[in-house]
Amino acid sequence: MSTWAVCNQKGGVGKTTTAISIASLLAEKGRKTLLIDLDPHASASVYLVGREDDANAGVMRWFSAELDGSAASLPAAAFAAACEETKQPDLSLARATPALAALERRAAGREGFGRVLTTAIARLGARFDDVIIDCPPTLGLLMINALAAAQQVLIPVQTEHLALEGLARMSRTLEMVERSQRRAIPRIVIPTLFDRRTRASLLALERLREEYASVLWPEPVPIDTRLRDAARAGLPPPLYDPAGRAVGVYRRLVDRLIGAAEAG
Amino acid sequence: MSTWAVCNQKGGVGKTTTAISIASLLAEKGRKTLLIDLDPHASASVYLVGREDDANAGVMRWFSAELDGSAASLPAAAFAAACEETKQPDLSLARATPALAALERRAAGREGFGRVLTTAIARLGARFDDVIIDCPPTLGLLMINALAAAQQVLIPVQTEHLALEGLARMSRTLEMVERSQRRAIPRIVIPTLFDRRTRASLLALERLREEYASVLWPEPVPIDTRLRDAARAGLPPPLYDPAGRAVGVYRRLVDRLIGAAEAG
Ligand SMILES: Nc1ncnc2c1ncn2[C@@H]1O[C@H](COP(=O)(O)OP(=O)(O)OP(=O)(O)O)[C@@H](O)[C@H]1O
Ligand SMILES: Nc1ncnc2c1ncn2[C@@H]1O[C@H](COP(=O)(O)OP(=O)(O)OP(=O)(O)O)[C@@H](O)[C@H]1O
Ligand SMILES: [Mg+2]
Ligand SMILES: [Mg+2]
Repeated sequence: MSTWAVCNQKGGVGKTTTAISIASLLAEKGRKTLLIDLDPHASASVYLVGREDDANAGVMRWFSAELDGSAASLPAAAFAAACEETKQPDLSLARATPALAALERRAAGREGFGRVLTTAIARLGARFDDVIIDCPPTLGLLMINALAAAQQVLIPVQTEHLALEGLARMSRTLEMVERSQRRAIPRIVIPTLFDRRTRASLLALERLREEYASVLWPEPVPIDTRLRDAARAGLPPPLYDPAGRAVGVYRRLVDRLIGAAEAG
Repeated sequence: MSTWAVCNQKGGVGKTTTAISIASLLAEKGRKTLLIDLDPHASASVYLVGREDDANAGVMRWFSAELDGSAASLPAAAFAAACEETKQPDLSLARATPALAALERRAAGREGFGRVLTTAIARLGARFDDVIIDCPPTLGLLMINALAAAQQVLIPVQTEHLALEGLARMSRTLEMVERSQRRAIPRIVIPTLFDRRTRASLLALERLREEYASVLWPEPVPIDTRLRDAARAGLPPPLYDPAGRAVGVYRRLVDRLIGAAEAG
């Protein structure tokens, strides 16, 4: 089983769009794929399955079990119960709820909360081939959980100035987690929302190619309004616009991710 | 003294751009203006004054004083010491540092952390005419502080589908804070990143006009690449592109904010 986290502390850079696109392309290949939504804002959950009123649904179920001390005795089937089907075969979702926003405060001072996700994914066992984690735009317990659970981190970066500043901070966060876990976390920086007509985009891509050459995905994901139409239709971009340019970039990225995972 | 908070839990909708533009336009009119950056990601701080290595600089100084119990005995001058000058006359900044990200955990279980900002602003007294607060894209202690301190909330919303879903959640958050403070918090929803060439933008604006008619600012802020160029130049949009279309929308908004504040 491979686990990828899609993170960036900067908001609105295309994390959710990237996570849903990659998860959908993996499922299309017949791989049993789980998308975990760790953002209390629940963009990916609302996009794929709509709102949910049970505050304890999905991912929160795993954290609640840790909060009330029942995690160790929970059977594997109870971990799987947090996952639901989506409209696409082979694509499941562990949804987010706003209750996740209170976790930082509720878990303060208690040990062991950084690895709740790692444990839950391990308990899911062979039910899934691939796991993709969509992160919230903040450094905190939820992102630490995602980084601890992931074998590789995908960092979407909008190709413009303010977002580039954010990338330097994201790199420092990753280095902090690598030191505390005594392991390297391989990363791929994915240029997104690229608009080849504007100087701001071109200059930002140039700077990315200079400063992050060794980890940069060579093709930027272009700005493509069909991605927004896909979100309104509640369909993952590969189902809504299979021959689109942005989906094409994601398709080649997924081929590389699978190749590396199988070689790993 | 008027205090406005610029918030939205959804990331990348134009909060920082809106906060900097409004603060700069207020300063241009000769009003002594303070921009408070509450985002641990520090976009506004890096934009206006660049990086800072002292983790305890700026806003963190106010929260540290509350954490170590020295806030009540701190002289007003020590509160003012958290504010620094920017390149624009009459525009000061209380910067953010990444240390703010740990506050939720460090303040957990302790009373009175929701009003640190309200107290700090009161202690600044007559040094400033206006205060603008740029919020992080998450529901938590920092946003609660901003909402508690503000007389009015400005909510930038990107004119597209995923961001509209986020607005419903932001409204629920505001109602929660209003109930706990037993006061109404007037709000203005500001449509941003409007691209009149795309269906996604037009449909989103139509929906905003239907569902939020009574609080919606009538003119959307258009997508304008000169705002990105301004960010790269480290200059607030009104200084970089005074006659621009996006700046024009912000200018009319500021006239209304001042008018309402003086009438209020
Ligand atoms: N390549 C693209 N072309 C056009 N629009 C895009 C593209 N990628 C993302 N978007 C749009 O940009 C907006 C931000 O994307 P998204 O919500 O995926 O970012 P995010 O990083 O997950 O945001 P948050 O920080 O709130 O979690 C959304 O409206 C999305 O539809
Ligand atoms: N009207 C506009 N036209 C073009 N670009 C814009 C406009 N408003 C904002 N932007 C750009 O969109 C990106 C997101 O804006 P900004 O950083 O202000 O959003 P935010 O809501 O503060 O994000 P975060 O959630 O990370 O705090 C930035 O690159 C900014 O330069
Ligand atoms: Mg997202
Ligand atoms: Mg911001």
